Amino acid sequence: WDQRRKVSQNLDKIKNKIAVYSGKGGVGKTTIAVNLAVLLAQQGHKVGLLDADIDCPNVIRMLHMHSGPTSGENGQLVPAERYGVKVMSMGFFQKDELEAIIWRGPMIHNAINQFLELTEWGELDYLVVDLPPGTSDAPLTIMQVLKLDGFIVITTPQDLSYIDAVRSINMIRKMNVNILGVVENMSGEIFGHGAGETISERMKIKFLGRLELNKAYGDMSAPVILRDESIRKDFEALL
Amino acid sequence: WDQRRKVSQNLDKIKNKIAVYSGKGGVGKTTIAVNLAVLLAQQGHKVGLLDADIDCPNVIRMLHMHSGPTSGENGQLVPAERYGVKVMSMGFFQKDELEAIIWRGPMIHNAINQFLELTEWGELDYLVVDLPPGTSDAPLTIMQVLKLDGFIVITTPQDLSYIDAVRSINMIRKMNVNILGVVENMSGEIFGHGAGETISERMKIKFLGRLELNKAYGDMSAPVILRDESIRKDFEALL
Ligand SMILES: Nc1ncnc2c1ncn2[C@@H]1O[C@H](COP(=O)(O)OP(=O)(O)O)[C@@H](O)[C@H]1O
Ligand SMILES: Nc1ncnc2c1ncn2[C@@H]1O[C@H](COP(=O)(O)OP(=O)(O)O)[C@@H](O)[C@H]1O
Repeated sequence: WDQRRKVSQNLDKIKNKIAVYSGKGGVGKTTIAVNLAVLLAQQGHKVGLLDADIDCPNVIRMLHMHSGPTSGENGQLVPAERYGVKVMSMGFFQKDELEAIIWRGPMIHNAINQFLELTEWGELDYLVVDLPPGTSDAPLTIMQVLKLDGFIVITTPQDLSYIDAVRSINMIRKMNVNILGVVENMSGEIFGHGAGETISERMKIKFLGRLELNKAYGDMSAPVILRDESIRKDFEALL
Repeated sequence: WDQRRKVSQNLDKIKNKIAVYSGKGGVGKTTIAVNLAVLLAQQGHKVGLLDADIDCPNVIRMLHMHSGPTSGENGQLVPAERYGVKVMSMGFFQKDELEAIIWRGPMIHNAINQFLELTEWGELDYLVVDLPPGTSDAPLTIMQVLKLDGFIVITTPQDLSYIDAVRSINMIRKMNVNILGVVENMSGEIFGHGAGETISERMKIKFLGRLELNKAYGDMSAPVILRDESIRKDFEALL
């Protein structure tokens, strides 16, 4: 309990803590978390981005970050900034990016707590949190330690993703969290349309909108909303 | 140790145990495991398919299986058959498919062991195992309990997938397993080409081939190799 108190004291200068979450990987969760954070910063808000996806900490690579946090007073970690967003990731602490960190239950607890206690975010309007996918130890631990204000659930259009998303929504509902809505990503010819709206109807959550499957996402030189005006408008429509 | 002995006695009538694995979800791992198993059965082999992806047990849905295992002598479970493949999945034991099972470390061990001890596969030429993705408790536990003969790693063509695949290959290499090769899935215009070959060169593993991004996969009425001749040829080329 003492740890929780310390963590919540450290985070009480943050107005909104928004989690981006999905029932399984590969649906575009990290891409959406990164571009939402950059968009909010572009709109003049004070924004932080926490990469809590400990199995695949891909935020640093998506943002081409070459420097990590610096140390502040009393051992605190001051996050590095990129595109006006303060970024913190487990990936900064991995010696070799190509080595997998094998997380076992209790280790997750300690790593997350330390990470949350020591990071000096300062005053923020939004902290966007990229959660690990699925229903294992990692996302649950983070949800319990961080009192998140709202969840955005990401799905792809296919039938199978619908099942994964519903399973994970049923899980997070048990933790009394506020689900802001569902985003359907990769809509179009190949994967179809529809899972987003079906989830919204059946689970009684808001349909925030859809993002088309588009080659432009593959260019990693900069966040896609800074390179493509029409995709930027799609992201603005989600907010 | 006693449990391991029991499990290995139960599985010693199986000639080849092949795992299909990926560094993260959403790359087509389950789709490839299901279609490979059906193809091997079509070629006249005796085949089993074990859905060990406990977070997202999607095999049953992909194969439209309405009936599960039956009970045999001394409490054994006799797997149901579909397209000539004997299928066993954690999903058969979930009361409600839309509820997430929250797996914590020690539970995984017990569930997997029971599953492997009790299933009566009979004589098989191949057992295809759909592993959970990533580097958490679940894939590790299964690898330790099942002595797998070979691993097929699945990646998508994007740069980010390359990192996830390399991380997971470095991990499974520590367990002294035999990696048969890497398959690049969803190649084409949108996601590009190349991660498969790059992984093959850098990690010195065989490049088994690539599967194109294709709308035909979205039709869940039957495994795609039974509906599309050219995709079936792509799968035959992998073997
Ligand atoms: N709408 C989209 N169209 C095309 N590619 C996309 C789209 N959204 C994401 N991607 C690509 O898909 C891959 C997986 O995205 P990622 O954000 O890593 O997924 P997750 O975090 O859910 O595992 C990335 O290479 C990304 O560039
Ligand atoms: N080559 C492909 N082209 C188009 N869709 C694909 C392809 N491979 C898989 N899919 C689709 O992608 C989705 C995810 O596949 P799945 O096998 O569940 O991935 P994983 O097991 O890696 O999470 C499924 O809806 C499947 O139909």
